[in-house]
Amino acid sequence: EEIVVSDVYSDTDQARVTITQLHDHPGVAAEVFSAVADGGVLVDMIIQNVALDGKANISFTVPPTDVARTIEALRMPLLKHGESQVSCDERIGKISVVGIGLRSHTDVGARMFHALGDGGINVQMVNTSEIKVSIVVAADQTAVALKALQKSFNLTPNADN
Amino acid sequence: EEIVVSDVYSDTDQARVTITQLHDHPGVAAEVFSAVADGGVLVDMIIQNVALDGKANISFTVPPTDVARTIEALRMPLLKHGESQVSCDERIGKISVVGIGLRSHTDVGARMFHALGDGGINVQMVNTSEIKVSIVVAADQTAVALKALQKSFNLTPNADN
Ligand SMILES: C[C@@H](O)[C@H](N)C(=O)O
Ligand SMILES: C[C@@H](O)[C@H](N)C(=O)O
Repeated sequence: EEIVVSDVYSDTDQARVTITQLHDHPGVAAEVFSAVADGGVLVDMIIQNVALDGKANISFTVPPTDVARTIEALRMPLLKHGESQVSCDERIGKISVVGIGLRSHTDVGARMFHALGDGGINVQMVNTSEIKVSIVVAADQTAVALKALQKSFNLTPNADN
Repeated sequence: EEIVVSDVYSDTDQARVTITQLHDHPGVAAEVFSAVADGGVLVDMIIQNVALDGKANISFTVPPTDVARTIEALRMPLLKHGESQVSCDERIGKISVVGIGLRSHTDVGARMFHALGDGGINVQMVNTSEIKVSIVVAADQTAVALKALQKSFNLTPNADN
């Protein structure tokens, strides 16, 4: 498959909030996001993988300035989920590889992960859309990850990256 | 925030493959996706949440006809990851809620999760892009989930849904 990647860009203006050990029952995500909405927090990425043991983890990203408010907004609703823990990481970078007309993410994914692995960069999270594969890495690895991906997909870094 | 949702659509032509207990080290995702690429498998969604205990789970979706080939392609590379297990679910449905100009996924997320929770529909996976929130539910709940979301966002179901 001819991979046509048109752009690679990064965003270090996000922080991750993760809630672990949530009951994998209908309505639980609604409780979490109602609390976050009541706190007036702007959420960008939301990632939940399948819960194979009945306990789900949900992560989402917010502006770093909103982390304290988010954790406070979750305090009350999570009281009834005794086992759930909230953790956060304010030092993350999100990098997105955009490919127009991607029929499949397999080849772009394999190439991205190779470029990152060869560079010793750990992939913390992965999220895809029809035209994009986004990953989260440590904030201090974002610049080197961005350069490695631009090189892998033959895109010249533009001046303001 | 005024939520402007323009479309809700579903796709039941996907199966989920999940690999658990992967070492959260650089290069591991590259091994997984190289094997999947060598197997000629078309991957749609890829979801990895942060690994808080050093062991990561990666899920991805493939056409149901490709599941056996995917599992076979992963057999050899995963031999060196002794603790990793591969599981799959061929009976899933993916539903996407598209909102143009979404500044934040908080309100759309809260509203989606409420509509699903009130309907007794369990959210198995969540994945977002700039303009979209996608979820995975059980295949046999996809139609009722789609209707609940169309109603929640005041979109009339079109004839071919
Ligand atoms: C964990 C959470 O997503 C739950 N499965 C729900 O449906 O709300
Ligand atoms: C789990 C896997 O994504 C690993 N963290 C990697 O970087 O390849």
